[in-house]
Amino acid sequence: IYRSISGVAVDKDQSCVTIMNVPDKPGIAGRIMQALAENNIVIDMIMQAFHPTAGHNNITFTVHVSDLDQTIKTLESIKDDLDASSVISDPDIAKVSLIGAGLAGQSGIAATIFNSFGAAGINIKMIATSEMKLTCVVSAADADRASKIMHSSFGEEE
Amino acid sequence: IYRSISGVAVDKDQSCVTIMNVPDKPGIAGRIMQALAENNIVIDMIMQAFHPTAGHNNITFTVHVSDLDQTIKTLESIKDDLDASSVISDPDIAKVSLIGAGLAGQSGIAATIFNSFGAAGINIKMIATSEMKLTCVVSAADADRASKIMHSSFGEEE
Ligand SMILES: C[C@@H](O)[C@H](N)C(=O)O
Ligand SMILES: C[C@@H](O)[C@H](N)C(=O)O
Repeated sequence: IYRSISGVAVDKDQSCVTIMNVPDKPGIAGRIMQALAENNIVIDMIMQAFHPTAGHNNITFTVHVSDLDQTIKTLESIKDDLDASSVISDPDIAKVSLIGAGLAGQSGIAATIFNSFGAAGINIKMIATSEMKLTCVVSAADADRASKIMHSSFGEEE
Repeated sequence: IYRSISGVAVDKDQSCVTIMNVPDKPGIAGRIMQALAENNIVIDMIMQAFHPTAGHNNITFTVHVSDLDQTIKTLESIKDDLDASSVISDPDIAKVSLIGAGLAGQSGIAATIFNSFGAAGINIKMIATSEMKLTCVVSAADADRASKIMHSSFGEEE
């Protein structure tokens, strides 16, 4: 099952910015993304998950740390127009990703990784997956330990 | 810029389940994932974004519609142990994804898609991205229109 893992990637140069409580209606994400594109901000990840309050949602972006201030400024400048509540950022993040063709649908692999992080006292700040990748966002201080755990869970050479 | 788009994928067979307000401390995601793995549930996407209340977070899963009931049952069975507040599901989803090698970092592409959905009155329920993929979760009724919009935005043949 684990033969299909091809590696571990670590990215310590990202920051996270979230625009909170935007109206959950058509066109809002477009206006936000357009403002970021017009300010030439390169977006690494976009994440909008389930929001408990009907009618509202949060959109989280990861951007290169050099774009953090511009991203906050851009989102702050449109916040009131959009009727959003706030813009919150977290510069203390690192992305640690397991990469492999066979990851899709493997609940056991994610359980192994998340449990190992838990046993090591590493808190998972964000999670994102795709067919080829399992990404955990942890605090920058935990990046190296998290990466070692990912390597050793799959018999990988460092 | 758009030459690197290779296609549009539509998945109408998924459902969304979120476990709300779990403690945001090491080991929690592992216990949740382990319960799902032990129940042989194939997870399509895992998403944990930024949570405004310090100390809490929500984890959203997309699973095949045939696994929806078992997923809800599994998460309900561990909810109290974990001190989570609730398990919420939404069976009315479809994933519409733009796929292409050149997507990474292209804010303009995401802005085009999100604005086109907005203009068509299509609400975006969830968003997930990776280097190769931009995924929008919309209601099942909007899937075909959303897919047509993605195709036509990039000069694709249907
Ligand atoms: C929140 C935002 O994504 C909104 N639902 C939209 O479609 O634009
Ligand atoms: C919420 C959950 O992901 C928790 N932060 C953990 O690390 O397990």
